[in-house]
Amino acid sequence: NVAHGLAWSFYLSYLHLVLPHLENSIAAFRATHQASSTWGCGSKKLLILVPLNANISHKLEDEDSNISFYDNLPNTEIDRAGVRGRVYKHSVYRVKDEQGKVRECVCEYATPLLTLYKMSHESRAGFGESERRQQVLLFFRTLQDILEHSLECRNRYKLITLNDEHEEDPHFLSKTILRHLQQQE
Amino acid sequence: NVAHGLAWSFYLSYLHLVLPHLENSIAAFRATHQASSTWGCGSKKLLILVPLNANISHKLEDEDSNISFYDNLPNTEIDRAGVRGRVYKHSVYRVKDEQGKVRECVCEYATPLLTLYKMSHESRAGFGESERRQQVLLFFRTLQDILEHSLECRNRYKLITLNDEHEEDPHFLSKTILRHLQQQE
Ligand SMILES: Nc1nc(=O)c2ncn([C@@H]3O[C@@H]4COP(=O)(O)O[C@H]5[C@@H](O)[C@H](n6cnc7c(N)ncnc76)O[C@@H]5COP(=O)(O)O[C@@H]3[C@@H]4O)c2[nH]1
Repeated sequence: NVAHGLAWSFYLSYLHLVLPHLENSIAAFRATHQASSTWGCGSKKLLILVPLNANISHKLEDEDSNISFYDNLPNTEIDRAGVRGRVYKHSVYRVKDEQGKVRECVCEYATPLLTLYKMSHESRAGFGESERRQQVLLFFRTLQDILEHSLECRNRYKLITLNDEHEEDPHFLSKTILRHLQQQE
Repeated sequence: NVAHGLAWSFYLSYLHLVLPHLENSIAAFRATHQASSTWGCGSKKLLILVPLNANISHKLEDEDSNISFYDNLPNTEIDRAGVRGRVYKHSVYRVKDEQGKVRECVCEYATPLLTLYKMSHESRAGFGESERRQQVLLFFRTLQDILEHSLECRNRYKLITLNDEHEEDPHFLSKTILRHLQQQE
């Protein structure tokens, strides 16, 4: 099952590596961005977006004009499988609510969904658009289960599913993110 | 099948993105390393190492003292799934033959094998050490098949399997790489 392997890969070769460094990266970022940052006591978690239709944007502001890219966290460099100093980084976004109040957060899509999306359009890959949603749900449930049992990742992430029924709302993404940020307080 | 999905992921979300840029990266590298580079008319391909036991080193020189890290190719930065300017890079290694002659090449392990290795040690992941070799072979065959049908990747890579029967030879890796480099001439 493709989604099962992609969820384990996402955990073992990415989240397991990067989440333990996240709090320090955010602290270093806030120290160098004091003049412009409105982070306050904001979230120290990585918000991982899981759109159920696997339709992923490369820039969050393309999805919702209430979201803007702020800056990247400092890079983490790790020697991996022969690549010297492979770079792992996360992007910080500013998300505005309907009153114009801005909150900052570290946010990205679950990258393996790009693979699921593209595989569903490659005839040689062996599954089509109708199975894709099932695979996305399997990816989400498997990842959720792995992360709940992971001591290194506990409290360092939030999985946010995005249901495509709301796609006509141009501010669906920002509202969803803000709702999850507020839940943490 | 885990290996099938990891091979597609490796192609769709990595090789398909980076191999078309490789020749330009190598040209830029040779321009800035003229004083020290012995590349000559060396390989313009990415050498992808596939150890059949999935046992991967993070630094090739740890495997064989006839190999040393030279430098990294210039970075490629691509906006991916909400991560702004995600960095893709490859490492250049110097490989010495038994007469001391040195050749340079761009070389790395097939990173998804790290996931296969780790999954085989996680009871929740659902496969053990005995199935791992089968999964590595499936990964190799699937990847080979995908790459042979890929116009963007044609002639830009070489898949090198490493059989663990030769592990007692301290220069097995350098000899294998050199043999593949010589085959290209
Ligand atoms: N958001 C995000 N930022 C990252 O830096 C990152 N690095 C990995 N991942 C995701 O974690 C999982 C495990 O990664 P792995 O390295 O084993 O496989 C990777 C790896 O074998 C190869 N690859 C991708 N980027 C690189 C890279 N920069 N250098 C070498 N190999 C790479 O192609 C596979 C698929 O990559 P993605 O489909 O982008 O998502 C990966 C994957 O789902 C990332 N996700």
